[in-house]
Amino acid sequence: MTRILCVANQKGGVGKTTTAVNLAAAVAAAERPVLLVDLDPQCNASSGLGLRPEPGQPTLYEVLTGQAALVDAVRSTELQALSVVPASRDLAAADVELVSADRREFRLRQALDGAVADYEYVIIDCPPSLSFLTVNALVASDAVIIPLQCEYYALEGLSQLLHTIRTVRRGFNPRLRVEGIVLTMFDTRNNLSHQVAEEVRRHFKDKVFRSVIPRNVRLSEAPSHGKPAILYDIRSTGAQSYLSMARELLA
Amino acid sequence: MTRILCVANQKGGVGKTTTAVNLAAAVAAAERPVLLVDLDPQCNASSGLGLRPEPGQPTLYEVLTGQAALVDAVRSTELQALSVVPASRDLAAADVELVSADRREFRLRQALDGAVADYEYVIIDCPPSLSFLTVNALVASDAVIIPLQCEYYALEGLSQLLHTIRTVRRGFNPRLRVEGIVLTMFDTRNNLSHQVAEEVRRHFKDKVFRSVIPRNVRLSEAPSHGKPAILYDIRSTGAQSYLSMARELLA
Ligand SMILES: Nc1ncnc2c1ncn2[C@@H]1O[C@H](COP(=O)(O)OP(=O)(O)OP(=O)(O)O)[C@@H](O)[C@H]1O
Ligand SMILES: Nc1ncnc2c1ncn2[C@@H]1O[C@H](COP(=O)(O)OP(=O)(O)OP(=O)(O)O)[C@@H](O)[C@H]1O
Ligand SMILES: [Mg+2]
Ligand SMILES: [Mg+2]
Repeated sequence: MTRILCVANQKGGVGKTTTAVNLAAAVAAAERPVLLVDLDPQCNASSGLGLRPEPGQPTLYEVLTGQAALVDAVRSTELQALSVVPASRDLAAADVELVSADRREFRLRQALDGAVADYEYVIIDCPPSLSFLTVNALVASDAVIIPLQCEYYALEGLSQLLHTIRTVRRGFNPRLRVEGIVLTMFDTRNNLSHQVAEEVRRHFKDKVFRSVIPRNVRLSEAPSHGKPAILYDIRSTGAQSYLSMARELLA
Repeated sequence: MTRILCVANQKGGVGKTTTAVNLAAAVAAAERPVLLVDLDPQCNASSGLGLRPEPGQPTLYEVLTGQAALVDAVRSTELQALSVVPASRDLAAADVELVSADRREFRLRQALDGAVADYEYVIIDCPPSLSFLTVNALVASDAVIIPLQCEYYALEGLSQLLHTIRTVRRGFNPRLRVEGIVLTMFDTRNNLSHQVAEEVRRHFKDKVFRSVIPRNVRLSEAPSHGKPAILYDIRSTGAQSYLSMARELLA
């Protein structure tokens, strides 16, 4: 049974892409077939794995607008068990283009239906907003992984995100639940990180992954080499923390 | 003559709000009247200055949808020369609500026209996207300040942002230009920071602010106290770097 997870948070720069790419790679390293879907017009997850747009190659944009089937957009990576459906900048226009389409919130779900049976996990990277693309991801998913940077502004946005998840669950996708909150860019030397982490664990108890992602420069260097951290520097604390998160997810 | 500047970058978490709030405060500290406009439905610039939504008090949402005049939404802050037009979560819906409105891209510009003569500077904080709200900011502005985090993904998005600025200049606002790129969260110990900074200076030469904003925990602590960094800890490197940036802007 394929589990479909999306990585979402409207707050920008909290580690959505870094989590989607490195968690997908860590799960693939455990020989579980994973499909990473890049739903962000910034295309960071695609380029973070070294995938460049190629003329004639369909992307998620062509899939959502009905011009190509999902299987035609799937690309392979250096990890045998990891495949990717890359994004394209055109995704930014999909919102307006599909504004009057029938069941526009279900476009991604329909594209995935019946097309992902070969994968144990589908992981969807979302853009920093709660608009059309992210709603599509929430409608298509079984559960949401919420990366939370241990900072004040990031904590502020959490209630809005949980509100949107409840709205989508009631209106479109009754099975949608929160897989877990993962604390990212945690800096042990910094009081604010500890304060935010304590508050989140007090509020959300076992909904918070035990694995904490530390601030680690290897995680921000890896994308410029087109590799996930486990291929760029597996001994780094960043790579190790995502391997630990994958073990928690698979348990 | 009032100068209208927006702080924009679709990449999330690069320091847009931190730059908008602290630059506005630094300019106000130099006794130049400043209006800070929060155009992000996350409302971070508003809450970063301690402004909470109050029933009956109009926000930028009411102004853009024609339910209130700009002057009715202006709030004061601890700094005499700094006023704020706060955001509200409803801004996220303005995009769809105004999808068929006439001259929808000019809503903010029309709201500011004739209403900001008392201010020397208007500084607009943008959400992490290139959609309706950010386009409104670009149409309303004389110039754009681009915060750029010294990281790989942030550099990747720059060409897309410059392309959007050119499109808005050609189609809606011929006076729009780039005020400058400001390097943010610069970490002197980290190679990647230096590499990105070198590449940006090579490419953009004098379009890059000489002031560089260092990674400084006081900048991320200040918003939880509802204060800009110059009121929270003026001796911090973060506060000092924004005072230096303001001096460059005013020169
Ligand atoms: N744990 C970490 N340690 C150090 N750097 C990190 C870490 N996680 C992410 N980064 C870096 O921080 C920046 C923001 O992370 P990322 O792009 O993954 O966030 P995002 O939530 O996907 O952003 P957006 O909202 O733009 O989609 C990137 O440059 C990334 O390389
Ligand atoms: N120079 C800095 N040093 C340390 N922390 C910083 C610095 N600049 C910003 N921050 C912190 O990093 C996070 C991201 O910054 P900020 O929210 O200003 O970015 P943004 O571009 O406005 O994000 P969004 O895309 O969500 O609007 C915040 O928690 C902020 O407090
Ligand atoms: Mg991302
Ligand atoms: Mg912001």
